[in-house]
Amino acid sequence: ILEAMEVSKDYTMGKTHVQALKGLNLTIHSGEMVCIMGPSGSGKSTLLNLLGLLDTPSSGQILLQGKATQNLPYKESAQMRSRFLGFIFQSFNLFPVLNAFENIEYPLLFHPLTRKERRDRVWGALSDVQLREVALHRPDELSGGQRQRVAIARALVTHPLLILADEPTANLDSESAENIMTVMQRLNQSRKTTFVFSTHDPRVVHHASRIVKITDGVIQHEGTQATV
Amino acid sequence: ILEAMEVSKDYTMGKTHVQALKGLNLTIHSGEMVCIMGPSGSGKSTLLNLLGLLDTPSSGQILLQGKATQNLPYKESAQMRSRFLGFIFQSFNLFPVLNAFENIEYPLLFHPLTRKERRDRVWGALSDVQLREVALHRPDELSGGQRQRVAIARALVTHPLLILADEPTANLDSESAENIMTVMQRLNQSRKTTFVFSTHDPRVVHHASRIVKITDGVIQHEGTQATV
Ligand SMILES: Nc1ncnc2c1ncn2[C@@H]1O[C@H](COP(=O)(O)OP(=O)(O)OP(=O)(O)O)[C@@H](O)[C@H]1O
Ligand SMILES: Nc1ncnc2c1ncn2[C@@H]1O[C@H](COP(=O)(O)OP(=O)(O)OP(=O)(O)O)[C@@H](O)[C@H]1O
Ligand SMILES: [Mg+2]
Ligand SMILES: [Mg+2]
Repeated sequence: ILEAMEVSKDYTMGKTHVQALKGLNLTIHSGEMVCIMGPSGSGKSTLLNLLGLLDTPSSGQILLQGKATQNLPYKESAQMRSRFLGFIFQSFNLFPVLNAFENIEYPLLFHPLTRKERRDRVWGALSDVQLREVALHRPDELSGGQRQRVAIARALVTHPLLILADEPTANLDSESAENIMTVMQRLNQSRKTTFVFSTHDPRVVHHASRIVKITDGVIQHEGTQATV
Repeated sequence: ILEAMEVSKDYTMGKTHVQALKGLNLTIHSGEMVCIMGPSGSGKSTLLNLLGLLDTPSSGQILLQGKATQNLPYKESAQMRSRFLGFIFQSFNLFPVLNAFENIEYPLLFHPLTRKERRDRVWGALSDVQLREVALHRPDELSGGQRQRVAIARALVTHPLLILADEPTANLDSESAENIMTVMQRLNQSRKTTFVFSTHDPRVVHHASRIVKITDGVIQHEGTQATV
């Protein structure tokens, strides 16, 4: 479903040069729950941003459904993202002027749904992440973990083929984290939604079908729970 | 050193009313490492903001060093904060236009130090959090965990009596988290720095001298590691 071939990402700031990813190869198969683990600064978010077509590699290719993505015009890559991908950002990236309900509803405005279907889906997603009572709060009127759960609900509500989740449980207590992982596991089983997580959290790794360890922009090791 | 007496905090948004804290009593003694734990939305950040004099309670009092704080003019409470307190925010709150070095140096500009003393302290803090190589990066050129460590270094560098840390390890891998807790433990032993953490992370709780459990704005239970 998604493939990174010899992907590198360099950042240049003035005189300094950071090689965040170095010739990385990774294939994600449909229906997997892949966990990308590694120290702070090892390149996890950079890799997820490339897989989510939110940034372009300095060299190498990203293939989505076998199709090359690098020369896509902006409009077409935005359309592919909106149809196939759901993205949960490490810093949530919610719209500050919209409340929780409106933030979750926003991506559905680009999908062919009636107003009633849209609103039913948003209330369903709010129930999944246990935030019905704070649906009218804006992001600055929510706790850290509540903002994170709004970002999760927003990625689930469009029923994407693939969800990329960058540290989705960082701000959650054990019960909320367990609840979120159960919702994702259920989507993976019922709708075959593919998940790629970047995480430090053992509670997420517990649900992974494959673990990929990255250090300093290079994949160190891949394997199932038992082998890593 | 810090005392909350019958503290309540209400938020009113339009017609809805949220009681984030309900008549809470808490005393923090000098030299303690206190962990405030509780589910997402239970009131941890609200409590830390009141203890850090960043917000005022709807009712009740906060005493700092035995002195009432509610009628302090803005300038005096800012001075008390700058002298006594270090604060690590859940969303880091770094200045986007300053690089990591300048963000950490910023609070020292209000302290009576020579330029050399200031810069030595900042490089020392960058070493403590293992970020010397990215000192010139701005926040948007740093990873999530790197931004969190800049926020930690900024709170340590003024050598405050008390550090309030809201989820300080949420975005950190085990090694970075362990390293941060060792730095804090060292400050607690060598300089008797008092710490109040809000956390979901067992790696932080492991270092606590006292655990306070909060649910729905009410303290459920207090005790040492063994009793909770
Ligand atoms: N400015 C605000 N306006 C309205 N409601 C608010 C505001 N800030 C917080 N709240 C509400 O107050 C409650 C407590 O929030 P708080 O941020 O203290 O929780 P928390 O324990 O820190 O949660 P988390 O672990 O998710 O960070 C939440 O239900 C939240 O929605
Ligand atoms: N826009 C940027 N400009 C310059 N350097 C950057 C930029 N974004 C990231 N970096 C650097 O690239 C490296 C990888 O960053 P990345 O955010 O991918 O790490 P990460 O594995 O997600 O870390 P964390 O677990 O802390 O979130 C870091 O050293 C970071 O400083
Ligand atoms: Mg990251
Ligand atoms: Mg909080």
